Amino acid sequence: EALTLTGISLTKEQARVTLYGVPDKPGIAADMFETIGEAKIFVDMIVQGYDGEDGSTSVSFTVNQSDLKSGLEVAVAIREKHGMRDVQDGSDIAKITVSGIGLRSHTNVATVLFKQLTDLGINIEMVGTSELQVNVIVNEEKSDAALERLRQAFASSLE
Amino acid sequence: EALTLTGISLTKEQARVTLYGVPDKPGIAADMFETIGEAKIFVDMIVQGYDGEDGSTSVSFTVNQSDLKSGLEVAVAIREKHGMRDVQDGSDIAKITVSGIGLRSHTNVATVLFKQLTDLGINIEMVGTSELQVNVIVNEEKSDAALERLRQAFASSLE
Ligand SMILES: C[C@@H](O)[C@H](N)C(=O)O
Ligand SMILES: C[C@@H](O)[C@H](N)C(=O)O
Repeated sequence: EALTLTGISLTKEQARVTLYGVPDKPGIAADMFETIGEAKIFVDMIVQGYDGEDGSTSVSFTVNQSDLKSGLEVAVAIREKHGMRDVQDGSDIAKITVSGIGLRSHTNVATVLFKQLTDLGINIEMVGTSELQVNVIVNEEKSDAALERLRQAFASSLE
Repeated sequence: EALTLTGISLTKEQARVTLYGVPDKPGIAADMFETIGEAKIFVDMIVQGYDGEDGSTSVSFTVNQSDLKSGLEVAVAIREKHGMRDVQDGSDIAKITVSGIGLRSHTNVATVLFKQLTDLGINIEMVGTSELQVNVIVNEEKSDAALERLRQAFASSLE
């Protein structure tokens, strides 16, 4: 079945917060994001991988840059409550999203996206992919150029 | 705008591979996933967060359990080629997916999902969320019960 992409988009002025040493036991993620929601902070991407440590992991989330200050305040409160190791953050980042259908059987979409970014010398900072979307976080600086290039690279698959 | 969910699904018999000490510079992700694709391994989720280390990070991907053996072989080859620190894996995991529209403005979807899993004593192992989907990886064991519970919890929002 031919690859069908429904869109490629760029969301600039993003920021991220990462918590380290997050206790890896039930209830922590629920509490973290309930607290973040109560602070009226809209979270876009949430990414949690495997840290390779027993009993703890790290969790990153992205927000609009205008919410970074409150996002950090909430993260620090969460860290204190649960005894997490550290909070780090980053700004001047952008999210690039390639949307489509059935991306699991077209796993080269991610590879093509990664290659295009690499060819522009862009470092891939964060990745979250699913059946419907490939999302990457990059520095804002070359992100407009990246969007242009990706629209050309994927032109034949875009509806 | 009211929350609209288009589906909740469960994909069992999944496995994951995580590479640690991945050089955090352009070209690595592209090379990794081109190599994995050439081995005819279909990757479902890719997750890369921020490791908090300078110059390196970790990358996880999920595959069908039947592809874990080849996924590991490829990962070990990638580790050797780029001098990465470690490869770890896990199996008997399942992916729970909540699909909808505009999830960025309904960030409580993730929170509700996390809470429902917590109430069943289920540990959340991996997370990747986007505007269209919340994906979590859990142990397979209680995943059917989780699916049932989530369909009830989200009944009023499911189309
Ligand atoms: C780290 C966090 O996701 C934890 N495993 C939980 O289930 O809440
Ligand atoms: C780790 C990997 O994503 C790397 N930053 C790259 O751009 O390829």
